[in-house]
Amino acid sequence: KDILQENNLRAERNRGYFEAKKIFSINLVSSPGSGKTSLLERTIDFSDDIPIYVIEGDQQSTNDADRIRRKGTPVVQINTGNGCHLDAEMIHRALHELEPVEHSLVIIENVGNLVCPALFDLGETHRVVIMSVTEGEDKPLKYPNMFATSQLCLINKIDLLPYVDFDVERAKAYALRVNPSLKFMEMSTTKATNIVEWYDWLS
Amino acid sequence: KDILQENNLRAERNRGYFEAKKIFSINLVSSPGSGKTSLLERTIDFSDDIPIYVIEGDQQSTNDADRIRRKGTPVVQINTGNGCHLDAEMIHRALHELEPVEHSLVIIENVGNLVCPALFDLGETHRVVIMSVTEGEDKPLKYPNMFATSQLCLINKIDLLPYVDFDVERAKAYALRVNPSLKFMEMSTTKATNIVEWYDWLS
Ligand SMILES: Nc1nc2c(ncn2[C@@H]2O[C@H](COP(=O)(O)OP(=O)(O)OP(=O)(O)O)[C@@H](O)[C@H]2O)c(=O)[nH]1
Ligand SMILES: Nc1nc2c(ncn2[C@@H]2O[C@H](COP(=O)(O)OP(=O)(O)OP(=O)(O)O)[C@@H](O)[C@H]2O)c(=O)[nH]1
Ligand SMILES: [Mg+2]
Ligand SMILES: [Mg+2]
Repeated sequence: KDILQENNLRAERNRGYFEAKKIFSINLVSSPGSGKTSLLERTIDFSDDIPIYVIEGDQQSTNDADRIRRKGTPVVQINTGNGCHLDAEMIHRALHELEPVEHSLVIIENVGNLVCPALFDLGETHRVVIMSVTEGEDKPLKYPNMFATSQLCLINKIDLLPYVDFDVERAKAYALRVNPSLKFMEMSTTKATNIVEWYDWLS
Repeated sequence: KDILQENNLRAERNRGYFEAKKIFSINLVSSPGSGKTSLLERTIDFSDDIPIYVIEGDQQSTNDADRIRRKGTPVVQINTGNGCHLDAEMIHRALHELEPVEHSLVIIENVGNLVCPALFDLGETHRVVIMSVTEGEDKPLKYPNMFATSQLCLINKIDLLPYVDFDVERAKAYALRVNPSLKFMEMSTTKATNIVEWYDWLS
């Protein structure tokens, strides 16, 4: 498709930009409400040494950018209107607004959607997918593209495991079926359980 | 957009089909894992008198259609591949496969996605959006189109309220902001809490 071709070109341009500035960039994807913004809040809370910049994507509202701004972190909110995903051109414009310094961390929170963002390379260094234990184990089978194009899968809201019907090992097995090299972490972003593993991976 | 125009025409054709057969049709939408299939399972469990037909939509897999089939209910699974929503043409084909009888109930479970399905009329009698208490209260503000184009909003997984940070009244207020005529029900599809209200609405 022409749109994807066009996006891939612009994504490579973003990739070069990050490379030149030695920036580590993350495209954070998940269903609505799986914990992307909560993870960003925890990340900002415990990262003092490295400069962090955030690019927020939502159809409407600035709620997520407001939450990040309250932490004192530079952030840009992109509203996609009817659009179901961020694209490389939007990221390009956001980067020129943020002007991130060298050796910084740029985290992109994509629109809550397990379908469309899978197709759109943003030029990120890593794509991280969050799966909540409340969503059911079969999400990797139903939305394979998202899990196939991610490098790390965070299983979030483990504090709710006693109250939901979710088998962590089976969920991982399903995800490995669509992406055998996918890595995993289990955490609770609100309880800050096991967030240390995420910090270690970031550094 | 041409695609939307084209879809609207086909949606009207489905609407006429339902009208001719006096069929009550529902387009069930939500984020991934909010409880659409669980609601269908409960609906089938307790509806003996009215014939039910299900049209299932997912990117990949037949998991949901398999769950419905196990109940003995006629079902068609549509796999959209990279597509992020069901469209009216897919429904048209599914109806000719199912050949629903007069005075029946046809429930369409859309792809788990709060963005794309909002734009695609399927010819349904009613659009029902499920919001899970685990997703956060601000979903209506971030995905306004989906709540604006629905007539009924089911707030699901209320059994988890003691363990999550979710204010039911605030969530409803946000939804009413984008759709002042939206109706609500609170339930748990797995515990079958308050499902009776849903049965009453269906009949
Ligand atoms: N119990 C529990 N709730 C959580 C956890 N992480 C996030 N939540 C809750 O889940 C809801 C959504 O969290 P967010 O961080 O806003 O999720 P999000 O993925 O950014 O949501 P969108 O940007 O709207 O797609 C909020 O009510 C959080 O408090 C967790 O580990 N455990
Ligand atoms: N605690 C609790 N869990 C629920 C409830 N309803 C559904 N679930 C769980 O949520 C998960 C997803 O439920 P489904 O019914 O498959 O959700 P869905 O909307 O059909 O999911 P997709 O079709 O994949 O988008 C399953 O593990 C269910 O057991 C509820 O009321 N309470
Ligand atoms: Mg968010
Ligand atoms: Mg389902």
